Amino acid sequence: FNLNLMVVGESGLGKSTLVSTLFNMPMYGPKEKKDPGAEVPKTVNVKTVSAEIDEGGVRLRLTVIDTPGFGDFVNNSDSWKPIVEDIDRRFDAYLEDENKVHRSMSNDNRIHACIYFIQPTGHSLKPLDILVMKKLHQKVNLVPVIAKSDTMTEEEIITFKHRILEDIKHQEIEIFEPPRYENDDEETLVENAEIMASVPFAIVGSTQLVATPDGRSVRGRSYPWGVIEVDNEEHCDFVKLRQLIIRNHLEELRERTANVLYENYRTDKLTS
Amino acid sequence: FNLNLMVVGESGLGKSTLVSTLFNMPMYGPKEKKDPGAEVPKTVNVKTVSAEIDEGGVRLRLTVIDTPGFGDFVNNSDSWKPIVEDIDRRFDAYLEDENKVHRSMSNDNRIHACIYFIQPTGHSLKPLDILVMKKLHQKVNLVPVIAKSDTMTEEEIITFKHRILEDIKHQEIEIFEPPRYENDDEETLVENAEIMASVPFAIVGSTQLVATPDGRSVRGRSYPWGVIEVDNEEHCDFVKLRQLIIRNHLEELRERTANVLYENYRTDKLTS
Ligand SMILES: Nc1nc2c(ncn2[C@@H]2O[C@H](COP(=O)(O)OP(=O)(O)O)[C@@H](O)[C@H]2O)c(=O)[nH]1
Ligand SMILES: Nc1nc2c(ncn2[C@@H]2O[C@H](COP(=O)(O)OP(=O)(O)O)[C@@H](O)[C@H]2O)c(=O)[nH]1
Repeated sequence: FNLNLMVVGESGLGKSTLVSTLFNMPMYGPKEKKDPGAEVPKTVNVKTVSAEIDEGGVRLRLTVIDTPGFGDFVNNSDSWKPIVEDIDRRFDAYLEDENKVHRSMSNDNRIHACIYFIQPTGHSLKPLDILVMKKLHQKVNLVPVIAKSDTMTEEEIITFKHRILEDIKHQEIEIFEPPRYENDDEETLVENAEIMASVPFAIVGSTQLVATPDGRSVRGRSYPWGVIEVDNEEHCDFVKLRQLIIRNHLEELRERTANVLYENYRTDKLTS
Repeated sequence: FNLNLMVVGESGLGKSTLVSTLFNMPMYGPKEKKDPGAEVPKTVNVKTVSAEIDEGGVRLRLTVIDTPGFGDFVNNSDSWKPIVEDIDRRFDAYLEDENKVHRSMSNDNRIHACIYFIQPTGHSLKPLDILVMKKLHQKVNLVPVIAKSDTMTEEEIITFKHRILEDIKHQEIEIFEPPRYENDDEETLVENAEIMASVPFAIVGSTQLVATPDGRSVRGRSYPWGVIEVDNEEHCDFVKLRQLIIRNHLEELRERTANVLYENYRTDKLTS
């Protein structure tokens, strides 16, 4: 099994932390601190990191495609381009392999899901969010999340989620929704409905263990006024994001990429 | 006494809330929710709102100059221009008044301080921050703050402040520092030193009263994992910001504007 996950969002929204949290292991080396004099890169970079992980007894090869620089410039008009180029390049590579006489389709390097990080402003989607999500939504399974949601109170999250979904609907942006199966059991249907009802997921990431006031040791963030627990569903939707991506819908993400997104790309490419 | 305070920062960094918190009264009407279809303004607006407030027995006419739209576009290359134009326009108006035969210099509409809101990324200043602060620092008393600092743990704040000060030094950005007087008493010297040691202030804003676990009613934000108190110096630097702007250094802010920033502007203008 392999899963190719892209993360997109401005610097400082907790992307690296979230990836490490999702897979319960540090996915990146310690961040190299750029000193004040360092050259700021002029374009968006695309960086890949892979790891073998064990997910409930199943071996998973996880590849994370990061997009440092996105949204960080004074002028971000072109910052979506290297991202779309990377997705297309992977589709092209697959198309090329498919057309070979002797082919081995064992390696699927296409992007199976893109986690898009929304800044927790409390207002609505930003022009850049809308621009980029429209460029991506028909090429990749789009999973929008509210970054660093511990910035927001429960009420603010409810209002913000509502507003984001309104923006998404108004802008006709397609976000990933797992299909419902006739033969799913009641428990699965309920669980999946609960997961989808929380979209966009309000997430918090942390690989650090901290002590709660009642003495438990949990992954979380410790503030002078309290401890937020990453794996506590009362505190954030991290668990739901993890279920969607790794447990419940891993297969649907890969299938939709293969049967819908890739097929559309291929048809467009061959007919143009 | 009048104080003209400009606030600059991207949407969603808590500017409106902070202004209301500083003056302990709602400075703005309820925010009109733009619906998803609304036209997004193409340029930065400059909005002014005034109020008479009582500050420790002293009547203060406070004017807040807001800059909605700053930093919110896909391309922010020009978003600093309307801000600088506003500052210059006020200098020009003063210069014009000063040159009249019959003049009444009672009205000082020059900007006395500019609170610049830094997004709590945890990394360093953004290219836009540096660009704009360099445009502003010689025209206005610059007071940088870390917005929504309840997003960050105590350690993260220490690291971030250190890094921001490094960036500011490296970029030769001048931030407001109150002068020290020979005849200040020990207590004042100590208090001022403590204030300046906390720059850039890690602030949190709220006009809502919430109940703390131990039963007090305070201005703050209530999360499932705890309550952050705006006026608690263990939780954030809001009190220090308030002291700098309204109590301890109100006069220095106005004097530096008149004797240094305006004089430089006037000299440049008359010699060019
Ligand atoms: N409040 C909050 N801070 C976070 C969260 N995740 C990461 N951070 C902090 O935000 C800063 C930037 O995180 P990082 O993962 O490097 O962000 P990236 O630039 O998007 O990769 C660090 O100081 C993290 O500790 C979160 O869920 N909530
Ligand atoms: N975490 C946090 N949220 C805040 C703070 N101040 C304001 N907010 C919230 O952030 C959102 C945007 O605040 P607002 O004052 O409208 O920001 P503005 O767009 O910069 O004027 C609202 O949901 C506020 O309740 C703060 O200090 N910390």
